[in-house]
Amino acid sequence: ADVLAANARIAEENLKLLRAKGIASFDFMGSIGSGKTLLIERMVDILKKKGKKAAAIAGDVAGDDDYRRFRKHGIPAVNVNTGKECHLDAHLIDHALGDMKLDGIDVLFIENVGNLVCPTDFPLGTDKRVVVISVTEGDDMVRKHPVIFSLADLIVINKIDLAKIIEVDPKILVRDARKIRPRAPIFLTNAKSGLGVPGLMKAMGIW
Amino acid sequence: ADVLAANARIAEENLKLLRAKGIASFDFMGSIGSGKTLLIERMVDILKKKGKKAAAIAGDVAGDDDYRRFRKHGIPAVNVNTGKECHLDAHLIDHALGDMKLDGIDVLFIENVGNLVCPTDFPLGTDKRVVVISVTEGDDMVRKHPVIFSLADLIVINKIDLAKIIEVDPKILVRDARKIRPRAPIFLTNAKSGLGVPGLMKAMGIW
Ligand SMILES: Nc1nc2c(ncn2[C@@H]2O[C@H](COP(=O)(O)OP(=O)(O)OP(=O)(O)O)[C@@H](O)[C@H]2O)c(=O)[nH]1
Ligand SMILES: Nc1nc2c(ncn2[C@@H]2O[C@H](COP(=O)(O)OP(=O)(O)OP(=O)(O)O)[C@@H](O)[C@H]2O)c(=O)[nH]1
Ligand SMILES: [Mg+2]
Ligand SMILES: [Mg+2]
Repeated sequence: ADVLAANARIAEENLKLLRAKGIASFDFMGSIGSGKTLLIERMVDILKKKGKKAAAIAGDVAGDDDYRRFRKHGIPAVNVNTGKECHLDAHLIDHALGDMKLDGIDVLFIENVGNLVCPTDFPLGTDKRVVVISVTEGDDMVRKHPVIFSLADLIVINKIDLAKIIEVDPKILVRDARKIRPRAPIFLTNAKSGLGVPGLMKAMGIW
Repeated sequence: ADVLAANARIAEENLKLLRAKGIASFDFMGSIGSGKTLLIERMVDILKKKGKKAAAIAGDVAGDDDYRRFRKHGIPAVNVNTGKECHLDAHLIDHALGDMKLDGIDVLFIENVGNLVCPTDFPLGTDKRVVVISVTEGDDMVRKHPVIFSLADLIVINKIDLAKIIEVDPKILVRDARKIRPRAPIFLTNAKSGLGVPGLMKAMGIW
């Protein structure tokens, strides 16, 4: 319980810092391989065309795959490896922010470790928390993980181009998400083609 | 550290009990939605045709979806909800075994919570640990989660029917798995059609 209280305090500080710098910030959570990185890459490209500057923090258990993908877009990025932990926490973000030049940044994307359970207890201090799942994981993903969806500000159901071939009806996922979190807008996206991304960005306030 | 030592002791007891009853037991770990349940369902059907009796323990954070799928095959099953924890542990399995009639059972499948990080520290006391991922999660899944693959007895790359459409080359996943765990056999499967399942069952010693 102390760990969670300490995390909440540090998250407050992170949010104050980001808001003071005028940075819109987002915590992208979701299942392993659901398309978090690709969605962020799409948004980064769109923001660049609009003359806005993005930055990213890539959270992963091991390796720097996602970090390198972000760097290819020419944006400032920091890699955070969590080792045995399956979630980022506010303390790690506090450190990562210390390593970044935040001046002139408009939008900060934080990609959390792929996991639909552990990140729930550890808010990072961002404006909004986005939960991303994909149809290829099956039609029971939402109802099996009620807690993370109950605290989502935005819900994304990605890889809808594969819904027919995997025989999963996205309406089932939407129905379950509405039940758990009626107030969060739900977006159907194809991160490969970019379909649905502008609508999501509008709801995030970064379009 | 005490928690892990206690878990290891109880796992020993579970294994002794299962071996005394002549039950071959398997811990199915892997990413969320990778196809663990469908693979087990396929195996249960094949075992039934061979006159062998299977049983299952379904581990999930919440809900009883997987448990109900196992029950549809007419096999004894127990549902275990882990709540905030993203892994099963030997203690929960000890309890679940207590709730099952084990006499006459040939094979026990334990489906762990979908997660490529947390289950690594908690062996359950089964004969073998099987790690299942699917191509739809991307070609970086193995190298991003070295620890769980380093302790796998068998590695399964599922949904290979979708490899072309998701543009993921299964050879990359196989290469990464060989690097981390050269001794574990690797299987490419399509749990929907059953392709690759007999080979996997042979390596599990239940064919
Ligand atoms: N067809 C299709 N493929 C997608 C889509 N989104 C992502 N992918 C593919 O799915 C795989 C995983 O995408 P990533 O962006 O790496 O997913 P992630 O959630 O960041 O993965 P982790 O960080 O490892 O948890 C990659 O092979 C992507 O090309 C989509 O909407 N449609
Ligand atoms: N095309 C295809 N679909 C598959 C395959 N294996 C599983 N699926 C589908 O993928 C989805 C998830 O399968 P499950 O068996 O529920 O996966 P799981 O790993 O048990 O999921 P959790 O228990 O929720 O972690 C379902 O919609 C399945 O029909 C496969 O080999 N090919
Ligand atoms: Mg990623
Ligand atoms: Mg399952």
